[in-house]
Amino acid sequence: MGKIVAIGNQKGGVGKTTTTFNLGAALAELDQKVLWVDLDPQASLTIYCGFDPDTFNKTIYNVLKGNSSIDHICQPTTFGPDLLPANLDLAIIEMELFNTIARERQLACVLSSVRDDYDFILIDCQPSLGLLMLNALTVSDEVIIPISCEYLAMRGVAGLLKMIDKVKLQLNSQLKIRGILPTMFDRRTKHAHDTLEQIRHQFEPKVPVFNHVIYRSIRFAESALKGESILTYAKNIPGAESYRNLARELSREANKT
Amino acid sequence: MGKIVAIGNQKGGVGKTTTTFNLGAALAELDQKVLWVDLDPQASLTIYCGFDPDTFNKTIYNVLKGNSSIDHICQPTTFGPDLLPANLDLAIIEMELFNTIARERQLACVLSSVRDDYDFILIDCQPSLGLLMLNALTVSDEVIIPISCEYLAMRGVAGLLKMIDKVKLQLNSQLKIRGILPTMFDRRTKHAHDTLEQIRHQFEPKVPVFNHVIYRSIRFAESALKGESILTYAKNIPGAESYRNLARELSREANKT
Ligand SMILES: Nc1ncnc2c1ncn2[C@@H]1O[C@H](COP(=O)(O)OP(=O)(O)OP(=O)(O)O)[C@@H](O)[C@H]1O
Ligand SMILES: Nc1ncnc2c1ncn2[C@@H]1O[C@H](COP(=O)(O)OP(=O)(O)OP(=O)(O)O)[C@@H](O)[C@H]1O
Ligand SMILES: [Mg+2]
Ligand SMILES: [Mg+2]
Repeated sequence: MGKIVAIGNQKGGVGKTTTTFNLGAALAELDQKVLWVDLDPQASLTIYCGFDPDTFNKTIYNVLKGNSSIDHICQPTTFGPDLLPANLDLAIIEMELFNTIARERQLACVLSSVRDDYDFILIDCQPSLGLLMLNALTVSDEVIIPISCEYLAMRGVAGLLKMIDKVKLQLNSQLKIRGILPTMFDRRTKHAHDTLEQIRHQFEPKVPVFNHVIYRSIRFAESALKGESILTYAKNIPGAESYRNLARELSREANKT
Repeated sequence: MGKIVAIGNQKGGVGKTTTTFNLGAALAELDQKVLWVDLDPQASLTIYCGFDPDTFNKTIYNVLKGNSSIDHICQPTTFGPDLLPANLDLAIIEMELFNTIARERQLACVLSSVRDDYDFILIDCQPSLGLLMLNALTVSDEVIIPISCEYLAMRGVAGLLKMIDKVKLQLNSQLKIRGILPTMFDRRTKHAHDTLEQIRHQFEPKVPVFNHVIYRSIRFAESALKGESILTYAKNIPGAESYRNLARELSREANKT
């Protein structure tokens, strides 16, 4: 039974898509079968995989509406994981699902048919707390919360933590916060060191914070342009090593249960 | 009659809040009367101003719902501009406004009573294309679109441009794209130079791109932590100069009309 992990944070630009992509690629390197789900209408993950979102007739939007199946939209990628792509259509799903019965469980219904085909299902979430985020939290076993090591990002997490508590209470009692993942850590600045310390101080022990820290590097932006994972584009930089370590920790843990 | 400018981009972490804050502070330096509107449930702008969002009983959320007035929530700040603060309550406004008559015009109704008290009203938007963004575009004269000089950010703008076209057609024919503002430009990397060139190449002349570029500097994150504008915290860095130049351009133009 595949483990479903939502990668989310209402704060924008903290490395959600970059984490979903590189963690997925690193898990595939460990021979784990991975499915990527792009749940963001701006389709960053779909773009990162080298696809043009506008070329898809059917995406996760159509599957959520019930007029297409997962098999029909599932795309194999050159990185190992399969992808359920998104495009701009997804921006209107929140208004359209509004009056649907069990509107928070639409993604759960959809993913239940493929859950056993994968070891991991990683969901890239958009930077907001709407119905799509609720759907992701309702279907997930775990949540990883990337936070960039800067002041405003640290302050922006409160909303998500409140939503997670509500979802655990009323929609998905299994949901667990797997951890806060510090990203864009610039070793050269005092601000990053202070913020990282503050993140550990403010959130632990109630919310775990990973020991793995993703270092800031321009290679990440470059690798997205190149359409490569950091694991091949700049395999020896500290950030690549951190994603591999994160993948090892998750797959070791999953294989225990 | 004050000019209303929305600062928005569905892509997260591109410098929307930082631009709203520092542009507002720079306009205040030029003796312009400015109102900041925080339209993001994560309340980054409210936090940047030094407030704790949880301490407010009433925010822009209550004004949009009609159970409070602007005068009641308006906060003077030490930077010059007044602020209409936000907090997490705002996250549910989209579902609550869903069945309201003229749901896209609620912000327009609210701001019409104070429009003549200010020279500029700057709206900090959240990173998504929901009903709040629609409200911001429906009430605005102009839109400034910050884009960080990195690949994924450049690709994430398509959704907003489509929404702007629809709003111009059906809700607000005066709406104009004031310009794309390149942010987080790291002069040391080839990636930033290439992306900036690509931004100008892809968007101009249909969509104007400001000549002012905001350079990447850790001083921005530090100034947010300190609760200071970049104009006082690091007044001589190129990024501070760029925000001053941008303010000069906007106020010169506004005083012409
Ligand atoms: N460790 C890192 N060091 C430097 N740059 C990074 C790092 N991780 C991601 N980036 C870059 O930062 C930008 C934001 O990352 P990304 O798009 O993954 O964030 P996000 O949280 O998914 O954004 P959104 O909120 O829009 O979904 C991208 O240009 C990406 O290439
Ligand atoms: N020119 C710059 N150079 C370096 N860092 C910057 C710059 N402008 C903003 N930042 C920092 O980058 C981060 C993102 O900026 P900001 O929060 O303003 O973006 P945003 O688009 O408002 O994000 P969101 O999508 O979450 O609303 C913040 O930590 C901020 O301090
Ligand atoms: Mg993303
Ligand atoms: Mg913001």
